[in-house]
Amino acid sequence: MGEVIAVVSQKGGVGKTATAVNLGACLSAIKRRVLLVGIDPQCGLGKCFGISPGDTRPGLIDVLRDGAPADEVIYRVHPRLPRLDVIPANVDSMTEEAEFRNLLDEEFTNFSRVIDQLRPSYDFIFIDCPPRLDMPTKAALMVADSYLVPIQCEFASMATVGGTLRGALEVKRRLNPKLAIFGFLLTMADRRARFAITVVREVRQYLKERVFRTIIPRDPRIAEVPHRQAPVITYDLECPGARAYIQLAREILGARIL
Amino acid sequence: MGEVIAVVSQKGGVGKTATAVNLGACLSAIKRRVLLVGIDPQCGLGKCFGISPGDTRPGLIDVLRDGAPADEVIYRVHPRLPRLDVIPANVDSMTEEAEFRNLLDEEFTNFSRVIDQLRPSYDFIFIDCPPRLDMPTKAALMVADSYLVPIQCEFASMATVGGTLRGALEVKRRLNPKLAIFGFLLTMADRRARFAITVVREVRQYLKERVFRTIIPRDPRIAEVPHRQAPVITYDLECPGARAYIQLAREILGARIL
Ligand SMILES: Nc1ncnc2c1ncn2[C@@H]1O[C@H](COP(=O)(O)OP(=O)(O)OP(=O)(O)O)[C@@H](O)[C@H]1O
Ligand SMILES: Nc1ncnc2c1ncn2[C@@H]1O[C@H](COP(=O)(O)OP(=O)(O)OP(=O)(O)O)[C@@H](O)[C@H]1O
Ligand SMILES: [Mg+2]
Ligand SMILES: [Mg+2]
Repeated sequence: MGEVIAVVSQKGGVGKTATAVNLGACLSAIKRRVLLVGIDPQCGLGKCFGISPGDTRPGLIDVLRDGAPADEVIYRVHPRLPRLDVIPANVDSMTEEAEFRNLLDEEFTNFSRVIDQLRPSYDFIFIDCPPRLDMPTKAALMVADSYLVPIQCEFASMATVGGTLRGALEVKRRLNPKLAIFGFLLTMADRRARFAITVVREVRQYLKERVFRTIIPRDPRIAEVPHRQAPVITYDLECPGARAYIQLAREILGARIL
Repeated sequence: MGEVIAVVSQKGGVGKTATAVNLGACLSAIKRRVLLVGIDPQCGLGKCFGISPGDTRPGLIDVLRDGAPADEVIYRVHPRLPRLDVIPANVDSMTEEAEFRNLLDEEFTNFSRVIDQLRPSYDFIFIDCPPRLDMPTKAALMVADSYLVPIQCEFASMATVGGTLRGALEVKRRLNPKLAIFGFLLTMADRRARFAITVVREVRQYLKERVFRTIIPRDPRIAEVPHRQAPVITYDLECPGARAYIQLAREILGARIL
C-alpha cells in the first residue's frame, strides 16, 4: 500500500517541486511505483513535465469539480520512467484557483476518496504543495500519512522551519492523528557559501535524526528541469544534483526495508 | 506624498523580502524617507531587522485588531539608516495568521486608513507580500499605487510571471483602478548558469521597458541579511549585490525625476 507524503514548507522557493519531481523519478527508476499529485495552483509540478494549465488536458480540479474518474487525469510522463505517474492540478485562472481551494475544503471527502482509491497502485504518492499551510495545503496534510519538509541551506529558510512544524502538528492534533514526519531535507547547499555549513549544523542539532543524511547541493542542472520538462536523471545522471537525489532515494528505501 | 508599492509574486523564494529590505535601505541612504510594511505572516521582513513575532513588541496585527496607533508599531531599525522605518507583521501563530488574513479582509478600510495616514511622512512605502495573490496580498494590491514583481533568473520563476500579472490586473479591474506597474526586477542572476542569459532575454522580450535595466546578481552576501539582521549596504558596500541595489535605487530615482 502506498505511503502518501505531503511535500510542504511555508517558505517559498526551497525546492518542494524540485524534490517531488526528482525524488519521485529516482524512486521510480529503482523499481518503485510513484505518483506525483500537484495541488499548487501555480501548476509548477505539471509544468515540469510539459503539462500546462492552458492545455485542454484535465487535471485534479476536473476530478474534484465534475467527478471525472481519477484515471482520466493520470499522465504517464516519460518513456524511460514507466513507473512514474503525475496528476497535475491544471488550474487555469484566479477564479479557478479560488474554486480549487473551496473544492478541497468543502469536498474534502472527495479528495480523500480519490487518494485512497489510488493507494493500492503505488508505493509512494507525493503531493506537491504551495508555500502556505492553509488550503489547499491543509487538505494534503489531512490526507497524508507523513510530510517531507525541504529546508534551503540559507538563513531565511531555516527561520521558518519552526512555523511549518507547528502548523503540521496542529493538523495532526485536530484533523489527522496518523500524520508523521517523513523527514527534513537540506536543499540547495552552496559549497561556496560559508553560511550553508552553519545552517546544516544548526538544522541537524535542532531536528537530529529526522534530517536525511543526504544533502542536495545547489546544481544549475536541477534548475533546468522546468525548461527540459523532465527530471534531471533523464538528461544527466552524473551531475551532483542527480547523484544526490539518487542517494536520497536509496537512503529512503534503505530505511523503509528495516 | 509617498508612493505605496506592493512587492508581489506568487512564486516563492524569488527575492521579494530581499528586494524590499535592500532597495528600501538604498533609497533611504540616498536621502529618501522609506517605510517597509510586512504583511507576510512568515514575518520574513521583521526577521531581517531582528524583530521576531516571539518578541513582545507589537506589529501590524495589533493595529488592525486592537486599533493600536500606527506610530507604536513603527521601528527605526538601523542607526546609520535614519530614514528607514519598518512595520513588522508580528503574527505569532497559525491562529493569529488566520485572524490577520480576516482582519485585512473584513477591516480593509482600517488597513487602508493606516496606510493613507502614513503616506505624507514617506517618499516610498513598500509592502512585502507572501507568495500568494489572495489575502493578505490582495489587501496590499488594493491599497497600493503600484506593484513590483521580482523575477528570479530561472525557468520556474519565469513561468509564473503571467499568472502574477493576470492576478494583479484582476485587482486593478475590480478593486483598485489606479494600480500601475512599478516594474519587473530580474534577481539572483547566476553568471555561471547558461539559462540565466536565456531567462533575461525572454523576460525583456515579453515585458519590454517595464523591466528595470538593473539586474540583481546572485550574491551570497545578500543571503546573509536575515542572519546579520541588517541590509547588505550596512556591512558590505562593495559586493555585487549591494552595488546592484544601489544602482537600482538610482535608476528608480532617475526615472522618477523626469
Ligand atoms: N538543488 C537545486 N539546485 C539548483 N536549483 C534548484 C535546486 N532545487 C530547486 N532549484 C531551483 O530553485 C527554484 C526553486 O525551486 P522550486 O520551484 O522547486 O521550489 P518550491 O519550494 O517548489 O517553490 P514554491 O514555493 O514557489 O512552490 C527553481 O527555479 C528550481 O529550479
Ligand atoms: N540576490 C541574491 N543573491 C543571493 N541570495 C539571495 C538574493 N536575493 C535573495 N536571496 C536569498 O534567497 C532566498 C529567497 O529570498 P527571499 O526570502 O527574499 O524571497 P521571497 O520571494 O521573499 O520568498 P517568500 O516567497 O518565501 O516570501 C533567501 O534565503 C534570501 O536570502
Ligand atoms: Mg513549488
Ligand atoms: Mg518573503
